[in-house]
Amino acid sequence: MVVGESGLGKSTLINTLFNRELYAEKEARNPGDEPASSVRIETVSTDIEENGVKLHLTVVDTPGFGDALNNVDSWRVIVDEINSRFDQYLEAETKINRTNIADNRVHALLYFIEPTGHALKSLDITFMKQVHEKVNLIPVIAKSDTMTEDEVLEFKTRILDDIKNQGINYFVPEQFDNEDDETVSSTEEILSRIPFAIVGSTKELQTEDGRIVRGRSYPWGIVEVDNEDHCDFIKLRQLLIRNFLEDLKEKTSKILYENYRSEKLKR
Amino acid sequence: MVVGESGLGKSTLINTLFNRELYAEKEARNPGDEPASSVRIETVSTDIEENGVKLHLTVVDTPGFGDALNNVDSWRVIVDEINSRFDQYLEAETKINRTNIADNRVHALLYFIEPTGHALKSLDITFMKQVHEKVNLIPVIAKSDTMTEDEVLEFKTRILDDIKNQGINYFVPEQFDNEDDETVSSTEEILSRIPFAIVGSTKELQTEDGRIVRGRSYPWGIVEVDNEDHCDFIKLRQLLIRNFLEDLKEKTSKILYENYRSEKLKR
Ligand SMILES: Nc1nc2c(ncn2[C@@H]2O[C@H](COP(=O)(O)OP(=O)(O)O)[C@@H](O)[C@H]2O)c(=O)[nH]1
Ligand SMILES: Nc1nc2c(ncn2[C@@H]2O[C@H](COP(=O)(O)OP(=O)(O)O)[C@@H](O)[C@H]2O)c(=O)[nH]1
Repeated sequence: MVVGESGLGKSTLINTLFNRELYAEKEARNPGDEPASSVRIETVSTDIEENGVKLHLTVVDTPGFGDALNNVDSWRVIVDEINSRFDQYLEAETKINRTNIADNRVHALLYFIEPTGHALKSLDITFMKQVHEKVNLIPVIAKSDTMTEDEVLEFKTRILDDIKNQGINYFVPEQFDNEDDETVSSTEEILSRIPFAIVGSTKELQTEDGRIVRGRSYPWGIVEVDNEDHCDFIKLRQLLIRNFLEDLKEKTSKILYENYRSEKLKR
Repeated sequence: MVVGESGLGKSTLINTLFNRELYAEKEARNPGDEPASSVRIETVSTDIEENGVKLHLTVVDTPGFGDALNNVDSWRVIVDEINSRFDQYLEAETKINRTNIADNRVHALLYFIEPTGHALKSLDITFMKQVHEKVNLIPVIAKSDTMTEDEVLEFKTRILDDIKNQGINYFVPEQFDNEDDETVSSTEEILSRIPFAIVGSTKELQTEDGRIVRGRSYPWGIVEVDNEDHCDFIKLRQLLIRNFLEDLKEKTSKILYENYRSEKLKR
């Protein structure tokens, strides 16, 4: 699931993750139309192949979040969606034929933080508090090419402080004792970069030194999406698609869903 | 007066315009503090010299605007401030000794638009409609180094369409028939770039080709604030401080204030 205010590069990032135009270039609202003032749920699915494994992935988008004048209830529609997917699974589990349950629960929620350079906003804190016990929350810094390297480091520190002070739990990849050194160090590297500072683009450009890269071309230079010195996109992709897809599914199933189920059965 | 959501580079821009640290690097709110949820008015004054002319300028800042969960009334505190300054002037005008009236009316309102790349937000439209008949409204695209050249052009077109459709009047420098060609063409150049796409910075950096410039240093290159191929900062400075200070003051005094005064006297 992807959540964040309009214009933070969410559609572009999804296209970048799957390297395809899942979201066609957005039809801008017609001039003269009033901006939408409610949150909507839209899903789009795709099949990808990673390390020879075929994966069917569904992205749940939440246009309208945070875009109104009054965003006090912006989170409700989204929490309802997460709950309804838990309910669908609960219902399927109680049927006689349990062998082929479709698992449409939300396995990860990417929350896009605006690169203000200051601190988390009321909207960010309110939303994350509403969902962190229900989903694997992965906060990311949107459009991080807005910030210099120093600003990114400062902002990450500040975000982690705010998150800690507000008691927000975010997804942390697990490290196991029996892993080889290479896995341990790559997990540590991923951990050290959270929250990921991301840049998205499917445009292919040629750099000054002749390489073809995905990136954004400015008069002062080219930001490269897959360059780890420019942003943490690669780390995010590793976390979501390569290293931790099982981890995310497992935690959803064994912890988050079980909590939801027991809460529900208590009432 | 400077208005816009937190983190759009407003303080930095003011420092850049006057080339001094008018706003010290912002004390970030302490982690654990709830974000402020009301709009405040803060003023800071400075003296500058331009073309041998001494100018005493006051900047009115509006921290808190658009930062709450519910921003329906975000504009009120600001409109009250504009009105109260008109009232101060009205009162001073009615006194016997009218020779040295301090003119604290708002002569220009810089409105910072978030570089979403889509369209104006409800907050932008609501706010600009509340103030455009009271002040010289100068909309600017904040942190425009977030956008590529094509994105800036597209966004400017979209903003101007939205502004036109919503019936919002923004400040347009006047062109007179008796002006020399150079003045006419420089006014046209300024006009053609509205809304200005701005980047702010007081940091001095050295470019690859050895020049010392004010800018922001990214791993992929340096954005130069005073380079007209990188952003419209120079045009904004010309409009505010060089070419049109008189124009802004005159329009405030002859049109906007007169409208306010006659509205008030009618009741
Ligand atoms: N600076 C910057 N701009 C981006 C990035 N990703 C997308 N954009 C631009 O931001 C604008 C909005 O992107 P979009 O993906 O539609 O945002 P969404 O509304 O969150 O889905 C477009 O002009 C994109 O080209 C990024 O990583 N950095
Ligand atoms: N990309 C970019 N960042 C900027 C620009 N101006 C300021 N910033 C950064 O944005 C952050 C917030 O700036 P600040 O001036 O405090 O914003 P304010 O809250 O609107 O007053 C700081 O990290 C600044 O360095 C700009 O023109 N472009």
